[in-house]
Amino acid sequence: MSTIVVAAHKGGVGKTTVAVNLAASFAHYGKRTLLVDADPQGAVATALGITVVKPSLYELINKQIKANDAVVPVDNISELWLLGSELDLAGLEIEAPRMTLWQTKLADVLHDAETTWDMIIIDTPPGLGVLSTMALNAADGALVVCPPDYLAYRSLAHLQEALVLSKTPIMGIIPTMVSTQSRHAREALELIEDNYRDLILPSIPKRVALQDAMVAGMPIVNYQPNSDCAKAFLSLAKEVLSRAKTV
Amino acid sequence: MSTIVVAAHKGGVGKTTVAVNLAASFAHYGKRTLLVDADPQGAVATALGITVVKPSLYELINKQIKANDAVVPVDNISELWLLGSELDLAGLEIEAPRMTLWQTKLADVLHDAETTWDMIIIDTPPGLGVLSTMALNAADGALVVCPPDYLAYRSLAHLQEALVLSKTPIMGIIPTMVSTQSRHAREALELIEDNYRDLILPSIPKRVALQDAMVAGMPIVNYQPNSDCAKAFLSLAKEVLSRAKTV
Ligand SMILES: Nc1ncnc2c1ncn2[C@@H]1O[C@H](COP(=O)(O)OP(=O)(O)OP(=O)(O)O)[C@@H](O)[C@H]1O
Ligand SMILES: Nc1ncnc2c1ncn2[C@@H]1O[C@H](COP(=O)(O)OP(=O)(O)OP(=O)(O)O)[C@@H](O)[C@H]1O
Ligand SMILES: [Mg+2]
Ligand SMILES: [Mg+2]
Repeated sequence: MSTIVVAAHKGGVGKTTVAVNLAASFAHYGKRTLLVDADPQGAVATALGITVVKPSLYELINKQIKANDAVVPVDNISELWLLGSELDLAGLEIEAPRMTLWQTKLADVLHDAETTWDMIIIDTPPGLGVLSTMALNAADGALVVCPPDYLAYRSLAHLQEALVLSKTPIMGIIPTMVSTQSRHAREALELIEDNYRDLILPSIPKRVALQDAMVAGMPIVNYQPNSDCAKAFLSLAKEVLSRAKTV
Repeated sequence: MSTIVVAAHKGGVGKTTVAVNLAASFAHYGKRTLLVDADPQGAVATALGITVVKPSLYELINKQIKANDAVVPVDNISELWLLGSELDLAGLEIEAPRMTLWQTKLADVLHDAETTWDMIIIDTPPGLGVLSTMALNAADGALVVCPPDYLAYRSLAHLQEALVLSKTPIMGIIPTMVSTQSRHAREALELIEDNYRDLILPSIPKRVALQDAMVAGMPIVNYQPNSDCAKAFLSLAKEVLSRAKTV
């Protein structure tokens, strides 16, 4: 299982933060890793301190350019490459459904990439629209991100339906932004653990350092390698790598 | 200006919380208010303690049923009606672009509603896809929601582009989940205030009570009427109502 999509129906749950930091952790463990941004917000490049994204994923999909010809190596992080996006990708939400076989157009771009990189991680937009569908279709497995929040917990079921439809196996659920400070968070966490027990992966705590790292344009393993959240991402990465091998 | 869309490109910024609590505050001030959920997550009904949504917005759009024939009055909140959604609405993201004049299909459903209700508020999905576009198209004005978060601030520019394209006037930006605890939040708030000074509306503080009210299925003005966040929503509602009159 080498192509992983990071997904959630609910917005703002930490998908980008997980995609970027998980990819950097894979690279840290020596896995050649390709990070693909399938969200028109283009936040992955920002999180890596990259300001120019050319060609954008939109161009790649429209011109059917192969990933290998368009990737950008990430400075200071050996074993990590980026396929970034720009706002123009939003156009695909409207244009794709009118194309033939639109569902597989991202998979086509990534077709040869599976042999070039050990791991591919795809960050997705929130919601269950066209871009999400294309990303689920291109992946061998899905990591679902969920904070201790009632509405986010409630939306897990929606994503499960989408994963069944796109035949994307679910590798697990990553509890993120974990804090047990409020009763709301503790109760939401219990709901997730009680209802999805077998799918729970190592969690990521709620830490301002992750927001600061994002602004600094660095993964947490570079920004604050000794922080508990950096170690949390390394533990998560180890677990995900072992699950990826078994499929 | 009687039809307002609550929007943001970034996910999880508080759109649903604002849409629900603003609508309840309008109703509190005696305005006949219709709350429309254009997000397949269907969280608006949940926030109002409503468990059955029938017919869903998806059915209304597909069968071109008028809003007036499908609305549900909200128990315990006179002057507030709901047009809810279900997960089936996600289908529209794929099907709509193949329909003729798909952009105006939500506007058509709401056509007569403008004379029946004083205020209409539309909650939207995150992102800038098909459903977002239909909602922007159906509105006379947009309220943009933004927390003190760097990526959310960065995505404001994306939404501005979309608002220009759909010719939806921006009524203002609501800073929400406002907290000045972390340096990240203080700096993001400064960025928003420095770059969008004239658009800033009364803000909503970060309060766990708003999450608890959501789980309890009540707007904050019913759940904790004397809380500072309930009063913040009433102040915001007053300001939005005065701006709506002037257009
Ligand atoms: N574990 C965490 N602790 C603290 N802050 C976090 C954590 N994870 C993410 N954040 C912050 O929360 C905000 C939202 O996270 P992020 O952008 O990664 O979510 P997302 O699911 O990708 O959002 P979207 O739906 O817009 O794509 C960002 O400011 C991010 O820095
Ligand atoms: N001012 C606030 N203080 C504390 N919690 C808040 C506040 N506003 C929203 N929340 C909580 O934050 C979470 C996200 O809010 P909400 O669902 O309203 O955002 P959204 O923009 O509608 O998300 P989505 O992009 O998924 O539609 C919810 O659990 C909500 O209860
Ligand atoms: Mg993201
Ligand atoms: Mg919402």
